[in-house]
Amino acid sequence: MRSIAVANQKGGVGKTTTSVNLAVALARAGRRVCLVDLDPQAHATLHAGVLPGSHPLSAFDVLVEGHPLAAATVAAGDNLCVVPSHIDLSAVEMALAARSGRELILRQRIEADPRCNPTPTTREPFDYMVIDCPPSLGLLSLNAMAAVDEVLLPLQPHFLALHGLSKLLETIELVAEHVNPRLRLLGVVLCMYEAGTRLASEVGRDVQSFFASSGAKHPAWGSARVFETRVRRNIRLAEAPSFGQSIFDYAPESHGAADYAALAAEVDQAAAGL
Amino acid sequence: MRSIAVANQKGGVGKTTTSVNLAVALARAGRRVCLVDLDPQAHATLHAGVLPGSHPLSAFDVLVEGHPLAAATVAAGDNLCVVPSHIDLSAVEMALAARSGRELILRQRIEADPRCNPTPTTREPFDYMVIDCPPSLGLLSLNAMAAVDEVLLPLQPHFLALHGLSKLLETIELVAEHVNPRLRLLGVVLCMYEAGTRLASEVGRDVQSFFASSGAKHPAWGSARVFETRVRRNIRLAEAPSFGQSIFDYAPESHGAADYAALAAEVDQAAAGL
Ligand SMILES: Nc1ncnc2c1ncn2[C@@H]1O[C@H](COP(=O)(O)OP(=O)(O)OP(=O)(O)O)[C@@H](O)[C@H]1O
Ligand SMILES: Nc1ncnc2c1ncn2[C@@H]1O[C@H](COP(=O)(O)OP(=O)(O)OP(=O)(O)O)[C@@H](O)[C@H]1O
Ligand SMILES: [Mg+2]
Ligand SMILES: [Mg+2]
Repeated sequence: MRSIAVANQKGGVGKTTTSVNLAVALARAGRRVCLVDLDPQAHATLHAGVLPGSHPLSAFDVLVEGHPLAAATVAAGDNLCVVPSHIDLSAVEMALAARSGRELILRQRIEADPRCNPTPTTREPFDYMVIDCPPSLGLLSLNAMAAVDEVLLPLQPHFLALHGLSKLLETIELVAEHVNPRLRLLGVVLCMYEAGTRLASEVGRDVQSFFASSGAKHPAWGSARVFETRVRRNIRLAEAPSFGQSIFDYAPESHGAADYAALAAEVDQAAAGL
Repeated sequence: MRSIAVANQKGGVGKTTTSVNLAVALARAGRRVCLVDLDPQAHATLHAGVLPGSHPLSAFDVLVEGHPLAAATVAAGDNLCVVPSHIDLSAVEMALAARSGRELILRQRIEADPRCNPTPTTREPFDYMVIDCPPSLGLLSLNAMAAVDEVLLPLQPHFLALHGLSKLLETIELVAEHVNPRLRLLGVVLCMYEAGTRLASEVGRDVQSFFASSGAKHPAWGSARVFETRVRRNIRLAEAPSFGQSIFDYAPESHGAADYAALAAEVDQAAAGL
């Protein structure tokens, strides 16, 4: 199973929109996908059409109450399962403050889950896990990065969004060195791209040259790519969540659907380090 | 002194852009303003032209190390001071986890500051304090709400941004009931407004009717308004931070400058409850 955390501490850059539409695009391509919502806002849960609070267990119960992942997993469409969020996740820093190894809990649950770590007899093993992260680098995002092999970084091509990039790369390095040696930055995807604005093309160029440059690079992100696909700004992407639908169900002919299908194809063909 | 926390746990809705441009607009109108950056990303600090880490003390030192507010305050232009952020703020939840009354620390620092609580002989007392909050409802935003009289809520007219409104109102109620009885929601300002999209006018209408309706309202937000001024989406607003300038210095003829000048006039004329 490939596991991908969709992370960026900068708020409103397209993490949730990317997590849900990528997960659904991979599921439509025949991959079995588990979407985990680690943001207390529960926006990925909503966007995927699962009513927050409508199932007895959530990601909170998996992290804090010791329930297995499978117990909180909800079917949300063909080839797609969701581990819903819950508002209680916002208290997870305090709830786990005194627990040693608190950043490794999600990894342990995933390692213990038969569909994530299949044996030859496992029915319907997962091909992908996609984890939506909140806009911070706290315990929830740390749990995600400790548990996965790859990080996908949605980036709005704006100055403030670019500013936080070095902090995120530093965090990926620290997690790779101390907690999860497998962790790699898979790549950066430019979201809400407004072609024709100088800002988008300048920031886009800055990011490309940063990763292409020959300066000192850390193995955890040194071979990361900037995806060819740029997700263009498209109001349909902002409308779809209110119907609990992915862009493919809501507006299949839109730019948004085309862009996320193209991104999924790139992600599916890539594997960290290739 | 009027004190305003600019808060919304949803990421990327315009909190920092509103904090900085509102603070500068009020300063240009002759008000003495103190802008406090409580977001570890330090984007308000950057946007206001102060290099994070270039001053010996920051908001972290005020909250955790016991320094007085005045010691961390930096002059940033006519009538404008900034209390800069620092990346260490991201560890404040852990640093203060065991300290009782940890949500009241900022309030105590403000109450002890002569320019915030002037006597007749105080030189250059502050007329306004504007606090930029991070995209969460954790200890930093709690400190801000415990310390101020008013909350300003920037809202992007999108479904996911609207979804979190009830959680924010609930938090304001709880703070007003248990920590700060003076706290009131001053109002909601629609940001990144894309006139002509159905989504913007629908969400705009939803928010207006929510506050105008005669249903049960809590005194902490019952008389909140939706500001007449809508801050239109305008790429100049996203360019200005890379120059460390407000919109008034960077693009004084832009829609962004007109909208934030109009918002400042509305804020200045309003007082919570009027
Ligand atoms: N390409 C796009 N075009 C137009 N709107 C978009 C696009 N991508 C996302 N949006 C909208 O922009 C807003 C921010 O996106 P989203 O919520 O996915 O970001 P996020 O990084 O998950 O935010 P947070 O930091 O709060 O978790 C949402 O209202 C979403 O519907
Ligand atoms: N009216 C606008 N038009 C165009 N771009 C805008 C506008 N307001 C803000 N922006 C840009 O949108 C992005 C998000 O805005 P901003 O950073 O102010 O939001 P925020 O709520 O402070 O985000 P965070 O949750 O990360 O603190 C920034 O890149 C900013 O420059
Ligand atoms: Mg999100
Ligand atoms: Mg901000």
